[in-house]
Amino acid sequence: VVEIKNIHKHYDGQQIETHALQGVSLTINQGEFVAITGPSGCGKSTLLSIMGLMDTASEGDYKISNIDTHGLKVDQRTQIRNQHIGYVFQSFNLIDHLTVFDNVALPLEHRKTSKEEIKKRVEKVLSQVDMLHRKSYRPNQLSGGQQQRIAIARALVGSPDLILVDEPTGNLDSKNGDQVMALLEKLNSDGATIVMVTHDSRYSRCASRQIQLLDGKIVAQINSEKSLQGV
Amino acid sequence: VVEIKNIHKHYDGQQIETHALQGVSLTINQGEFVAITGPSGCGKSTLLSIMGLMDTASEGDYKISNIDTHGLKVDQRTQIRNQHIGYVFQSFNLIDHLTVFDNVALPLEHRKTSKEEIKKRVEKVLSQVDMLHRKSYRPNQLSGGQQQRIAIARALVGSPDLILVDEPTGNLDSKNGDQVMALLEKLNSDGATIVMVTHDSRYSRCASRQIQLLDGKIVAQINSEKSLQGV
Ligand SMILES: Nc1ncnc2c1ncn2[C@@H]1O[C@H](COP(=O)(O)OP(=O)(O)OP(=O)(O)O)[C@@H](O)[C@H]1O
Ligand SMILES: Nc1ncnc2c1ncn2[C@@H]1O[C@H](COP(=O)(O)OP(=O)(O)OP(=O)(O)O)[C@@H](O)[C@H]1O
Ligand SMILES: [Mg+2]
Ligand SMILES: [Mg+2]
Repeated sequence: VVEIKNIHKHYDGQQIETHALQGVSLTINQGEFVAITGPSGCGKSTLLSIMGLMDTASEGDYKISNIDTHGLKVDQRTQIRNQHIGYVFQSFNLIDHLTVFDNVALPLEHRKTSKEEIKKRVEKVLSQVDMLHRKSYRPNQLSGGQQQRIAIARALVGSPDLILVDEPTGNLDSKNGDQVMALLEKLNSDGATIVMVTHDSRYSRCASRQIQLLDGKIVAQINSEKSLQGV
Repeated sequence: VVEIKNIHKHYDGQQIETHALQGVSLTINQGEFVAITGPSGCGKSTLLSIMGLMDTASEGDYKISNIDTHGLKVDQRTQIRNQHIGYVFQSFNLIDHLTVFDNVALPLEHRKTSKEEIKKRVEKVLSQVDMLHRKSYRPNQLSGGQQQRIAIARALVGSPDLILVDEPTGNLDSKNGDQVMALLEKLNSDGATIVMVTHDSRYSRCASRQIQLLDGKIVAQINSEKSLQGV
C-alpha cells in the first residue's frame, strides 16, 4: 500500500542545508505493523510526513495504494489524507481555541456525517484513550500526556486504513502507553496498516517489522518473531 | 533547599474545575537528585512549575532556600529564577524567531556577562548535548529530540543550583537519553540539586530518591540503592 523509491529530502534555508533523507526505498503492504527507529535527527519524522502526504520529497517516487503522488494537486492530497490517513504528530498540533471534543471531531468535518454519528465516534475514541471526562477542556488545560492521547484519538476517529504515529508514547507512563499500544494492535488486527516511529524498544517489538534509520538512510530491517510465527 | 507544605492547586475555568494537587508536602535537601513519577495527569508538571516559581499554589507554603515565596512580588520571583533555577519544560517552550544560539543564551541576558563569556558558555553546553553544529538553526528546523536537547542546554547554561527537568528524555533514543542523564548526574555530583519528572524507569533509578504521585497526592517515597550506599 506504501511504495517508496529512492526518496531524498533536502531542507534549504538561509545558512542551512540539510539532506534529511538520502535515498530511502521501502515497501509496506496492507495490514502490516511497521516500526521506524533510529537516533534523534536521523529522518524518521521527515519520512513519516512524506508518507502521510504532509510534505513532498525533493527527489524519488512515492506511490500510495497504487496512486503516484507526483502528479497530485494540493486538494487531491488533502482528500486522500482525509479519507484514508490518520496522523499523530510528534508535537501533537492540537488547536488551542477548540475543545477536546471539537479537536477530535475535526477529521470528520469534511464527511457527510450526522451529528449523532460524530458524537458516537468521538466519544468512543476518547474513552479508548481514557480521556472522555475531559471532552470540554481546551488543550492548554491538559497535561502533556493527556494532549498526546487527544492527538491519538483525533488520528483514529475516522477509522483510517493507514495510521501514521510519530512517537505516540513519549509523554505517557507505562500503563497509558500499554493501553495505546493495545489499541493500535487491535486496529491492526482489524485490518489497518500501521507505521509507528518510536524510541521505545518495548513498543517497537509489538510491530511485525522494524526499519532502522541512520543519517537519512535505512541501515537495517528486522522481522520480529511475531511475523516469523506467521501471525 | 526546597520545602513544600500542604500545597493545593486548583485550576478553575469555565465549565472546568480541577484539583490538580491535593495536599502535597515534601522537602528536598541541597545536592539531592530526586525523581518524580506517576501516571499521566497526576500533577507532576503542576508540582514542578510551583517549585520553579513558574506558577503559584492555591493554598499551602513553599519555601525555597529559606525564602518564603508567599510574599514575593513578580520581579523578585523572576530574579530568583534567573539566578538560581534552570527549567526544562515538557513542551520545550523555545522561541521560534531566535536561533538555537540565542535561545540558549537567553538566561544569561540579565547578567553582566561579556560577549566572549556568553559564547564560551553557550557553545560548551551545546556540545554537551551534541547540538553545537546546529547553533544557527531556528527551532522549527529541528527534529523533536533536537528541540528537547536545546531546551535542556538552555536550562543548564547559567550553571543553576536548582535544576528542574520535566520529561527530559521523552523524545530521545537511548544513546542521547543516556548522554543527557550522564550530564545531569555529573552536574549533581558537582553540587546541583536536581528534580526530574520522568516516565522512564531506567532513568528514575538514577535518582537517589523517587517520589510517586497519584491523583495529586504523594503515595510513596522510595530511596534508591544509590542513596542507601551512602553515595
Ligand atoms: N491550565 C489548566 N487548567 C485546568 N486544568 C489543568 C491545567 N493544567 C493542568 N491541568 C490539569 O491538572 C492535572 C495535572 O496536570 P499535570 O500537567 O501536572 O499532569 P502530569 O502529571 O504532568 O501529566 P503528564 O505525565 O501527562 O505530563 C491534569 O488533570 C490536567 O488536566
Ligand atoms: N524545516 C526544516 N528545515 C531544515 N532542517 C530540518 C527541518 N526539519 C527537519 N530538519 C532536519 O532534518 C533532520 C531530520 O529531522 P527529523 O525530524 O526527521 O528527525 P527525527 O528522526 O524525527 O528525530 P527525533 O527522533 O529527534 O524526532 C534533522 O537533522 C533536522 O534538523
Ligand atoms: Mg521526530
Ligand atoms: Mg507533565
